[in-house]
Amino acid sequence: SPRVIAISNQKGGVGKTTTTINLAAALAREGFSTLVVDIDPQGNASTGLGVDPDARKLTTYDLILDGAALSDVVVPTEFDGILIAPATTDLSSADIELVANERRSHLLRDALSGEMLGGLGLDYVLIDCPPSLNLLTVNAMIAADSILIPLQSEFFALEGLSQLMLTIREVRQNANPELRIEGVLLTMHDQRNKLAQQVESDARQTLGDLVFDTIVPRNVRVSEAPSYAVPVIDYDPKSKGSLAYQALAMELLARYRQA
Amino acid sequence: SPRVIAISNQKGGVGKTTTTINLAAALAREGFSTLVVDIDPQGNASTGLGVDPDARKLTTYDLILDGAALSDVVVPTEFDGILIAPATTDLSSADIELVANERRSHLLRDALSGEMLGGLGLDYVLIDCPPSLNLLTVNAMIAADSILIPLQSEFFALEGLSQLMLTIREVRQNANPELRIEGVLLTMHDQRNKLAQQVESDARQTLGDLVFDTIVPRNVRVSEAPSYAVPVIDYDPKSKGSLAYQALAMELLARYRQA
Ligand SMILES: Nc1ncnc2c1ncn2[C@@H]1O[C@H](COP(=O)(O)OP(=O)(O)OP(=O)(O)O)[C@@H](O)[C@H]1O
Ligand SMILES: Nc1ncnc2c1ncn2[C@@H]1O[C@H](COP(=O)(O)OP(=O)(O)OP(=O)(O)O)[C@@H](O)[C@H]1O
Ligand SMILES: [Mg+2]
Ligand SMILES: [Mg+2]
Repeated sequence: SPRVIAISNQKGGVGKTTTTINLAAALAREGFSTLVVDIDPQGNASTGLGVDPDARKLTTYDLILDGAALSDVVVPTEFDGILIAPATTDLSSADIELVANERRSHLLRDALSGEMLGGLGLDYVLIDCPPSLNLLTVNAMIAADSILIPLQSEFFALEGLSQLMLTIREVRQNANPELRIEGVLLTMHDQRNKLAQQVESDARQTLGDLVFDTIVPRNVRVSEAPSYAVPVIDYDPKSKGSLAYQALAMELLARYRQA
Repeated sequence: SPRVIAISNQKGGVGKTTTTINLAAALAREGFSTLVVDIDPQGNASTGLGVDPDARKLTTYDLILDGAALSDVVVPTEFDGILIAPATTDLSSADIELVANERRSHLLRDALSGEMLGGLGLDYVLIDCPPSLNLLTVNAMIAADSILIPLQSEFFALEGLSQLMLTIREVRQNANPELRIEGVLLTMHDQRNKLAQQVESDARQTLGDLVFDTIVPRNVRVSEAPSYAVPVIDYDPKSKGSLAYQALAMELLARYRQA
């Protein structure tokens, strides 16, 4: 059954959605099939993969809150090897609506169970999380095998990391003992900037091998791609951002000896 | 009584905290007194103004959920003219904890009432919001006279704007009829980048005068300042970022004929 990876960091704007979209595209280019599960009410991953807001009939809201079957929610994208379970703003009331539900933290895990995923022929599932440590993010951490943490090379982003690690440990102790950290990915990294160099050396010192070798540089082509609703790998395959996400995919595949 | 402005945008990483800290500092430089109310569980505004996490005895959690008096929660900062009501991660459970409270959306407004604010001699209150349209952000919108919307010149940031405007209209219809939009502030703007130029022209076309004349450029000195726990205006007064926030303060003051 596929590997399920939550892309999560409660700090806003650190590259969660960008990493989800472009890692999926890079894995597809290597012949692996990926399902993107968008659980951010902003629905940026859905938009970035070309799923028009009006075309989102069944969404992750229906999957998590109404028990819709995964096979009914999942739709293909224009990109070979990438399927998506899209999101809409309906999700923003999930915390309140699920308060009385005993299984409120496990609903996504139930929806992404082995049987549900079985028929889709997937290698990877990537869950794009909202910028919060709320119920939706906890659902993703319980559904996932591992967590990939995008880390912007900035001061405020580093500050939030210890809180994120605490939450991961809590989830591992209470609900998902198998949960691992897939890795910490430095994003929007500007080699010339001394703050970025400082964040990189701090991260490698305190987190060691958890930090991916691959670093994603700040690259304007990455931020232009979403306005054309394509991954940067399709928008500008030779751009620095695109090459970095391809390197990330290779690094990930090598871990599972799939490269 | 002071003007209460919520700094809000559910898109993550668009410059909410940076704008809160540096607008407060710029207003202080002009002789106006500002209270920063940090309602983001990340507590970045508290850190960026030098309030050590261990020094946060009473916080906005106590203010909103335990009915603590504002005068007990507010502490001075090292910066003349800036007071703060600090935040900790305790706030992240606010949505769940307040579900059964009838007045759950109005608690911050009650805490920032005229009497409470009266004794502090304030000109402005700036509320730094989390990257979400959750109960805490709704509390800020009901407590505020107006909303200042930082808008990063990027595609995903523009996508969220219509949802934010819908929420503002809902709050105005149901709870706070006086709520106005103070303005939309373009942040991290790179004049050379065609996407940024596109976002600026789209924003001015659709939002007209709501968009501040002042634009905050992307400026590395802005992102370095938080690691020294000082506003950029104190870190590097002549930097492009610092000058932009001073211009923003003048633009704001001119509206209220205080300049
Ligand atoms: N390597 C990069 N170079 C340049 N821009 C980037 C890069 N990665 C992401 N961006 C841009 O930075 C912004 C933030 O990225 P993104 O939206 O992926 O972050 P996020 O963590 O998903 O945000 P949120 O917390 O709102 O969900 C986007 O406008 C994106 O296009
Ligand atoms: N004008 C600017 N130039 C360069 N960097 C900036 C600028 N404004 C903000 N930053 C940096 O960008 C990052 C995001 O800004 P900030 O944390 O203020 O956004 P936010 O909207 O408060 O994020 P969140 O959604 O997590 O609360 C921070 O690391 C900040 O230092
Ligand atoms: Mg995102
Ligand atoms: Mg912030």
